[in-house]
Amino acid sequence: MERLCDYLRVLTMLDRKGQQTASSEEIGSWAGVKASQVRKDLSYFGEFGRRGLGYDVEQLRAHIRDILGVQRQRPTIVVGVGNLGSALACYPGFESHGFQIVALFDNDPRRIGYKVSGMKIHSMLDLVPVVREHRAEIALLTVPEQAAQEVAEKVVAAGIRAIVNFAPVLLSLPPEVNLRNVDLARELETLCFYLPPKE
Amino acid sequence: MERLCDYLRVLTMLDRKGQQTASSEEIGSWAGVKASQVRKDLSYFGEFGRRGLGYDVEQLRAHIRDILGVQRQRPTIVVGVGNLGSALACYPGFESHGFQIVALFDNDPRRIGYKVSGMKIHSMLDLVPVVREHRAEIALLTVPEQAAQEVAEKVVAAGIRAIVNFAPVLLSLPPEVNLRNVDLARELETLCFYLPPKE
Ligand SMILES: NC(=O)c1ccc[n+]([C@@H]2O[C@H](COP(=O)([O-])OP(=O)(O)OC[C@H]3O[C@@H](n4cnc5c(N)ncnc54)[C@H](O)[C@@H]3O)[C@@H](O)[C@H]2O)c1
Ligand SMILES: NC(=O)c1ccc[n+]([C@@H]2O[C@H](COP(=O)([O-])OP(=O)(O)OC[C@H]3O[C@@H](n4cnc5c(N)ncnc54)[C@H](O)[C@@H]3O)[C@@H](O)[C@H]2O)c1
Repeated sequence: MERLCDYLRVLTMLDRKGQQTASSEEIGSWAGVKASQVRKDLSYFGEFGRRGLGYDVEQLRAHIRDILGVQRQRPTIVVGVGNLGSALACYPGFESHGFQIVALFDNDPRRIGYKVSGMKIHSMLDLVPVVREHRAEIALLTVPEQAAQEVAEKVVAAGIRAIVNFAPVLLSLPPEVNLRNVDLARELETLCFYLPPKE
Repeated sequence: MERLCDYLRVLTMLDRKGQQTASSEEIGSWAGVKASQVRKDLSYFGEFGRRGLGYDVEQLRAHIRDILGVQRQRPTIVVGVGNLGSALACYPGFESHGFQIVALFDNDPRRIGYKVSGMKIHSMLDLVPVVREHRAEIALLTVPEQAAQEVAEKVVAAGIRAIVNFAPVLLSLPPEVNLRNVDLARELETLCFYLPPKE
């Protein structure tokens, strides 16, 4: 359910801000949905707000994560184990958010066979068998921009249907592939938190 | 204006999705604000939607970035030039989003003096003079979690008032410091884009 994902996004944001309860009006307004629709959706899953209080943000978020299966570990691979790829491979945060990093790949002979975060870096030639062995579902793409399209196609050919692309290029992939682009600089810009603009 | 930042966040998201026009109702619903308030705020800055069409997403976003001064380059430092810090220091995306990376710092003698992205890595002992020389405003904190609190305090003592913290720890800093925490894993989780939950 697309809306459940939107609610999760909203609840995660409220939770990050330290907010403890949220009304269906507030959730709806952030998610672009009528409050009555929010209540309808949530009651379908056994979640009822408390009159005057609304929903418990932490509890509701945990429940939605549960429903969406976000809690379960999704085998994830990292392709391109340079600076960014290594940082992602070593970051414990991924495990606790459902991304279990199971294999690493690179095409640089100086990196292949080298261990990062307890895992040996595989050659790109081993992509298909290793993806199959681990039933990998998600690929984090951290290769240089000139290699991104070609590597993405290899990853899809190996059976991966969800890609998070960190390279600053627009990838062209078949419609059945879930593609997300992450641009940290753009995300940071919208934080708008730093100093007031000079007049 | 807090609301302008929210509008920027919404417009950036719509732009990322490839949407070309947006109504005040839509912007308002995403930003948690009444449509009439959106129209009021935007007309104050000379932005008027077109009847039936709404606002041009790209244009409005550019205008708001302008108003907020997001376009101007903010001198930014990176503290902790390991995997993540190096990836950020080399990423061209930061410059185009207003974060001009001007200096790098580390406490590892094997890294100090080493060049990354054309810049020599400074020792932490040079933090105060170098921050002053560059009039640095923002610090990207990419040190290990056990060092984060202590390093954040040093950065604040050097005069920096806006910190983006990548280490998975809750920092305790004076209220005048703008602090943002980035957790890529958490952000990726709310993308909710990958495979449908197993039933
Ligand atoms: N989205 C963001 O916010 C963000 C931030 C920083 C960097 N980046 C991007 O992430 C990417 C990686 O950055 P980095 O600093 O880690 O670069 P890097 O050069 O350190 O790492 C790239 C790695 O990819 C490997 N590689 C190259 N071609 C390959 C191929 N055909 N098959 C498999 N592996 C291959 C290299 O051997 C290297 O290990 C770049 O595209 C960069 O622009 C994005
Ligand atoms: N938020 C996220 O999404 C995310 C993703 C990946 C990593 N991380 C976090 O980012 C941080 C860096 O990760 P990494 O993989 O680059 O680690 P790393 O070990 O490769 O780099 C850390 C760097 O900080 C330097 N350093 C250590 N103590 C210091 C001090 N007191 N003063 C100055 N410099 C110091 C080290 O010399 C090293 O160069 C970690 O805290 C990690 O958990 C966060």
